[in-house]
Amino acid sequence: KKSFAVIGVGRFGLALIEELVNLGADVLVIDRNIEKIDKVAKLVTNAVCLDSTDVDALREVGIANYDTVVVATGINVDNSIMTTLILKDLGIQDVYVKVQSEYHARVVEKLGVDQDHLIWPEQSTGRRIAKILVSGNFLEFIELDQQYSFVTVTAAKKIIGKHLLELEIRSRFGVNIVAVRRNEKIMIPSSTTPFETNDEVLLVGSNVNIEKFIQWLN
Amino acid sequence: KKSFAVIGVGRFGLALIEELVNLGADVLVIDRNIEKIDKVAKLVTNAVCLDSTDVDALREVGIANYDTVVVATGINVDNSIMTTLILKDLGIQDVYVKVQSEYHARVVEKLGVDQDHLIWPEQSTGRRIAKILVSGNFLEFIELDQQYSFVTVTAAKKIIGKHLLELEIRSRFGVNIVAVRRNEKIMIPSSTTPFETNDEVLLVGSNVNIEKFIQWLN
Ligand SMILES: Nc1ncnc2c1ncn2[C@@H]1O[C@H](COP(=O)(O)OP(=O)(O)OP(=O)(O)O)[C@@H](O)[C@H]1O
Ligand SMILES: Nc1ncnc2c1ncn2[C@@H]1O[C@H](COP(=O)(O)OP(=O)(O)OP(=O)(O)O)[C@@H](O)[C@H]1O
Repeated sequence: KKSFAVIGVGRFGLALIEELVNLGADVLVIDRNIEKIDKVAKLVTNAVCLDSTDVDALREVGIANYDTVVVATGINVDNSIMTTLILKDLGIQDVYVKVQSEYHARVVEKLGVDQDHLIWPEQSTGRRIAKILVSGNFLEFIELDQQYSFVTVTAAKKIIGKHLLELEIRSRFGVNIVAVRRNEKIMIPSSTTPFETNDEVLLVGSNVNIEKFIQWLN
Repeated sequence: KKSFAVIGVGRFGLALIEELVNLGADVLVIDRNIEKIDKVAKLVTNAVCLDSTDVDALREVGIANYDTVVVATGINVDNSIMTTLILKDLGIQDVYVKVQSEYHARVVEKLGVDQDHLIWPEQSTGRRIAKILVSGNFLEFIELDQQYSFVTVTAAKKIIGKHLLELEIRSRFGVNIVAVRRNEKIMIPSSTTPFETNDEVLLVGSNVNIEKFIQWLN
């Protein structure tokens, strides 16, 4: 069973915490505001009211025992930076940080947090909504990791009546058509099954390649 | 070619605008801050400095001609609510609104914006990051439906050194190899990429076919 510590119960932090709990993970929550702790106390394994810039308090709560720590404190960038520094000093490998700005991100990277451990809720949602709006009928968008995603698009004229072998989508775009939902039923298209109107096509690929494919499709 | 209007060049708005442009869409950008307009002027079809709570200015810029309008102004909730009201009065069907809070969302819904047109960057990113963190072992949480599943198997002798084209897995077993995790990195195998020892292979198919494939593999 995976164990996570989340520092900061803002809108991002709260959603992260609730979903981790739904997925069966063990969660320690830290926030310096007691009302936030009260809000999540019933849901989680452990919820502690403390200031994450207080290294002794963090040590005391055993933060170094956690596989992954997410720094989800917000507007006060100094808080976030100092907390990150402390976590790295305590030897925690897997630290994710929600960042506010380029400056915030660059400092945190210098402290040893990889680029793919930076979280940009506004920017990543902006990109994601753009894909939803252009591809017309967005049914699912699941990230495999920060660079690869699952996307569902509605079959457009360009592919209706054609099949995978003639479209050569994998070699042309580097995206993989995983499954098709047709009339509410899911099927794995063979390479010679032609696409039909209203088919919902589930595909996976890097975000860049998905972009190119969606552009071509529309 | 799809046409969009985006009101507000915050972090979300800017990422949305840039991605829409990458996907080949026509974009009108509105912001009352001239520096924001200068920031995007070169990228987009049209960028106008005006206050979106000024109905005459909005009418004048022809906002009613746009398929979709996204209200991406932020912290000032009243601004966002008033802008939404104006857009609905001007008869715009497809309005998306980035919301700050439950209160903000409820008011905007009463103005005729559907629940699925509300955008919650922090909350939706929190949920998504939770899935990425927990599925660190490759997406066991994805359910396609009751009969199809995603499964991860470790590459066995039967496929190591061979690639998809020669193995013909899709036509022989009806399962689809979606992605491969190799040394912690995710990749979409081309039909001529040979599998390697320790590859984690993510596949999808009906439970029956997955069973047959796993049996054959081992
Ligand atoms: N040093 C700290 N120690 C513990 N908790 C902190 C600290 N600094 C901030 N927090 C907590 O982090 C939470 C989120 O902070 P804040 O609301 O500033 O972020 P935000 O970026 O607006 O969040 P979101 O965008 O996710 O809604 C708050 O509940 C706050 O109490
Ligand atoms: N009434 C308005 N008319 C036009 N532009 C506006 C109006 N109100 C706000 N804006 C613009 O919207 C942009 C985003 O606003 P703000 O920075 O408050 O949002 P935010 O929620 O912090 O954004 P994000 O979270 O996406 O970074 C700003 O560039 C601002 O100038």
